[in-house]
Amino acid sequence: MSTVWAIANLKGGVGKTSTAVSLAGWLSRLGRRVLLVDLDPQGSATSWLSPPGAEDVGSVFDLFQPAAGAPPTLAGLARPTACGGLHLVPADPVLATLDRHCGARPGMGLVLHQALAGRVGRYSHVILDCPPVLGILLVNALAAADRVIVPVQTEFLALRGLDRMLATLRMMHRHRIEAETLVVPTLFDRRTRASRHCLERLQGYAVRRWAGQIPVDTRLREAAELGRPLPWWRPASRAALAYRQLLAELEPALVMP
Amino acid sequence: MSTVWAIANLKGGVGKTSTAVSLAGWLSRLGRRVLLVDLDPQGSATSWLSPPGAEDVGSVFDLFQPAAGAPPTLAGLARPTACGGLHLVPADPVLATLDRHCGARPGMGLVLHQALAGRVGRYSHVILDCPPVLGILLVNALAAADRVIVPVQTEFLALRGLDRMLATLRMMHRHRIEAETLVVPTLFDRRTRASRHCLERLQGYAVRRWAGQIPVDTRLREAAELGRPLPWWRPASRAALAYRQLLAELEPALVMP
Ligand SMILES: Nc1ncnc2c1ncn2[C@@H]1O[C@H](COP(=O)(O)OP(=O)(O)OP(=O)(O)O)[C@@H](O)[C@H]1O
Ligand SMILES: Nc1ncnc2c1ncn2[C@@H]1O[C@H](COP(=O)(O)OP(=O)(O)OP(=O)(O)O)[C@@H](O)[C@H]1O
Ligand SMILES: [Mg+2]
Ligand SMILES: [Mg+2]
Repeated sequence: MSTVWAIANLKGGVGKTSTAVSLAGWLSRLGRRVLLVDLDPQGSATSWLSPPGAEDVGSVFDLFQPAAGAPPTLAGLARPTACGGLHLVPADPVLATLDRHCGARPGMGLVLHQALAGRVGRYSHVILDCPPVLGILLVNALAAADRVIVPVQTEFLALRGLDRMLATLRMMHRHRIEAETLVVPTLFDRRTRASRHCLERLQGYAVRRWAGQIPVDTRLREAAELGRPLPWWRPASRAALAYRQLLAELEPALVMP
Repeated sequence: MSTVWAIANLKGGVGKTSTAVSLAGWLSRLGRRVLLVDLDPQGSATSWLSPPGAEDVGSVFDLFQPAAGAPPTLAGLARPTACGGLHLVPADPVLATLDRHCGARPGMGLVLHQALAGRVGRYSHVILDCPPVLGILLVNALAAADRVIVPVQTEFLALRGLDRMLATLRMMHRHRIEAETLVVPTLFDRRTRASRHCLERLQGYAVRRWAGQIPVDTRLREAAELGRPLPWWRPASRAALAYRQLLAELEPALVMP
């Protein structure tokens, strides 16, 4: 069975894509085969990792509205990236129409869960990058994931977003929230009061929180412009080292060089 | 007629809510009556401007699914805030269900446009804070707006978001994109190469761009935590002064003290 992680938060711009790409980057650098699935119609992970002008292939949309012929598989939709071991199922703007077309049809919340049943093409990990909206794609990701990683920007408005995210998880009957959910403080700037305040307030939430935090690091933006996960470009940068520590917490059995 | 501005971008976390609250803050400080409509189920503007524990009132959801009795009006849904002249139509998580319930029904794209026809309760300006997703709420906001203000974070991934936002505007037959759309560079950090690169690349887009930019300023986050628009709390801060300049461009007839 592949290990499936959903990277989700209803608040926009908190570092979901940066977290998904960075964790996938470390796993592939450490020799694992990783599948990154871009569930955001915005396609940030796809823009980050696809060479410009890459030909349009399928997206998970095909799993929901299969065309005639043999049903598509997730492994069949995967494309290699410039990093060995890291494959991507790209996003497509058409994903934005899924809620209108099939949001009300029964069973639509388990499409991804079924596609991930069994071994998906020998990937040790599947990482789901989620859009910042409560719709069919997020519901699918939360139903399919073994763990939910919730990046939370260390500032006031983002804490309100965490309240709603936890309420959504409870609504989805993820009773084992304690065991399955990990809050990851991101965009932490130790010089600002707002960041430090926020870290203190996170203590009060009834959910597991990673003891570290991802610092603000402009190298992440530069990595996106260069089309490489940060661990492949600047593995000793502040944010890359923080993501390595996060991975060590998520996968204690991994041997870290 | 009230002037209607939509603050929209499909990319998350680029400063839409910060821009909406700051422009509304300046207008109300300059003596105008302003209505801020929170169209984001996430409710960032509502969290920012409502006192904790404010009782739940209606949201624009009631315009789409009116309960029995007299149909609700936008002015009737408005609530005063701590700032004189600035009223808010709050958001509600139930807004996230609109696409599933009535996305496919004809005419659903013009509900807000109809609610804004004529004078809305003597407000000189109505500002629409949009969610980062292409759905019925964004479609309504773009159909109802006189101008569309597109905050764009000055970094690589956000430029891809701008491509999609402009494609969406064209899809909505807003032929007068040149006249009605204004790109506002946000989160500009003059010390980083990514920010400066981005500003140069924005020159190549076929859309009007504001000549200034909103600098990174942690006062904005602190203002959110204090529940005040930045112009009411620190009108001489870097970001507040930049938003004042933006307002002078949008409303040249306004007398700036
Ligand atoms: N640790 C960090 N240091 C500096 N910049 C960061 C960091 N993490 C993320 N960013 C930047 O913040 C912005 C938002 O990050 P990202 O796109 O990963 O968030 P997101 O939650 O996936 O957004 P969306 O809601 O649009 O999916 C990007 O410009 C990214 O480069
Ligand atoms: N000029 C700025 N300087 C510093 N921080 C800023 C600035 N503008 C926005 N921010 C911060 O960036 C984060 C995202 O801003 P904001 O919530 O306004 O974006 P948004 O586009 O409305 O996000 P969403 O997609 O979730 O609606 C917030 O934490 C906000 O405080
Ligand atoms: Mg993202
Ligand atoms: Mg917002």
